[in-house]
Amino acid sequence: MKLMVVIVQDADAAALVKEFTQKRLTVTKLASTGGFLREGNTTLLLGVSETDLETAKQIVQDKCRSRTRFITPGVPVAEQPEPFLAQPVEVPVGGAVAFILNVEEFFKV
Amino acid sequence: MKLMVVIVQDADAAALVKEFTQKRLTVTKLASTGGFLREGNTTLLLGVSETDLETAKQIVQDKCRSRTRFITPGVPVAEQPEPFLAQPVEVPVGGAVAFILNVEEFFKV
Amino acid sequence: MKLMVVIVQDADAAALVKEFTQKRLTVTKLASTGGFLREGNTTLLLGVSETDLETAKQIVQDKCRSRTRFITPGVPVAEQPEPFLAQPVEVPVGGAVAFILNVEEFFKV
Ligand SMILES: Nc1ncnc2c1ncn2[C@@H]1O[C@@H]2COP(=O)(O)O[C@H]3[C@@H](O)[C@H](n4cnc5c(N)ncnc54)O[C@@H]3COP(=O)(O)O[C@H]2[C@H]1O
Ligand SMILES: Nc1ncnc2c1ncn2[C@@H]1O[C@@H]2COP(=O)(O)O[C@H]3[C@@H](O)[C@H](n4cnc5c(N)ncnc54)O[C@@H]3COP(=O)(O)O[C@H]2[C@H]1O
Ligand SMILES: Nc1ncnc2c1ncn2[C@@H]1O[C@@H]2COP(=O)(O)O[C@H]3[C@@H](O)[C@H](n4cnc5c(N)ncnc54)O[C@@H]3COP(=O)(O)O[C@H]2[C@H]1O
Repeated sequence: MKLMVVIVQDADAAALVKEFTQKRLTVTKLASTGGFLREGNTTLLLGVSETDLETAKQIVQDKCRSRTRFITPGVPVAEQPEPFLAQPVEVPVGGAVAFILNVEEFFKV
Repeated sequence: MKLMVVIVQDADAAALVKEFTQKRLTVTKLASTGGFLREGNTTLLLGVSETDLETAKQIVQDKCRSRTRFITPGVPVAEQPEPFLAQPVEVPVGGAVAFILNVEEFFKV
Repeated sequence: MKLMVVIVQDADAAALVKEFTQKRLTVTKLASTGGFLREGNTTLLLGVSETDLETAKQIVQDKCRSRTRFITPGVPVAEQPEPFLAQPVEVPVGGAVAFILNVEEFFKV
């Protein structure tokens, strides 16, 4: 049993959760915030058996995509001026970051 | 030291946290959402010593109980019609799902 | 690769995240609640390489500090009377509690 912790962009979260569900994987969703851009994003927790792990990784790679954000350095993202008024910096935001942890014990009640 | 990650139903969370506290266990609570039913639930994080692990597991088993939800397939839970107007599907929702992870290093400030 | 899960007081979270960012560490922030005092706090997730781990621990120790809360036993913190009207109990609240977990697999999309 592994615990996959995946941080994804909000724009991809619904499609990703829907695909997990259709493939009979169960997922728990937490609202999170990226420390750098200070934008809301989504942290997913999936307990997956070793047999389902490859499927789970594949779904993440299919459903999440990289995007580019333009920000004015020093200004919180929510207060960004129109891009042509500033010298925006391009920040690549990955589709997903995933950490796979070993589960020593697992139980359900 | 182990980190126990437990996902429980909101209906059981308060009694569970109260019991952990009375047994001198410390817990951190996060608001989460189940991916399938899209209902709010609770994710608890407990760092527990190996000596307290059995107690922690016992408390989860005592305080959390399975329930049945009736849902109309395809309709988000929040918009469910009255059960007798639809052909509801019975979805068992477990009392708790717990993942016990090994902690390599632990420190407090 | 390690996953550091750090629970800190809200009062220290902004300075801590800012310092991680300046040291080129990426962090994901979750809103959480302490089970005992039932006050909001912050849970941070940092995937860190083994080379950055010492730096990450150092930053937590520098930016987080212990405080004392005075509470009236049995009354939720939000409803605490003025201290001089009650017999408050001193509760030490640590600056941070950190769990370092081993990451078996890590990938980005
Ligand atoms: N200290 C820093 N200095 C300069 N640029 C920085 C930086 N931290 C992040 N960035 C850049 O900003 C993007 C958004 O980061 P943010 O922290 O808001 O949002 C992050 C964060 O919430 C999470 N994340 C990524 N790596 C992580 C890690 N190792 N640990 C915890 N969370 C991580 O995934 C989101 C997307 O990350 P991604 O790496 O694709 O994209 C990052 C990266 O391109
Ligand atoms: N391996 C795992 N990894 C991460 N989180 C986990 C997990 N197993 C359970 N959970 C969490 O616990 C809640 C209750 O799951 P349970 O399996 O008891 O009860 C489930 C199960 O009976 C059913 N279910 C879940 N996923 C399904 C799927 N893909 N297809 C069909 N039924 C599903 O619906 C109930 C509610 O599921 P929901 O996702 O709303 O809420 C789940 C989810 O938040
Ligand atoms: N092993 C662990 N696993 C998961 N999360 C952990 C943890 N140890 C600490 N935390 C998190 O860090 C916060 C501060 O804990 P600390 O031990 O410094 O400071 C604690 C401690 O001095 C005291 N305390 C906590 N649990 C207690 C209990 N069961 N009985 C008596 N005092 C307790 O009240 C303070 C605030 O606790 P609170 O639960 O509100 O908030 C806790 C909790 O959110």
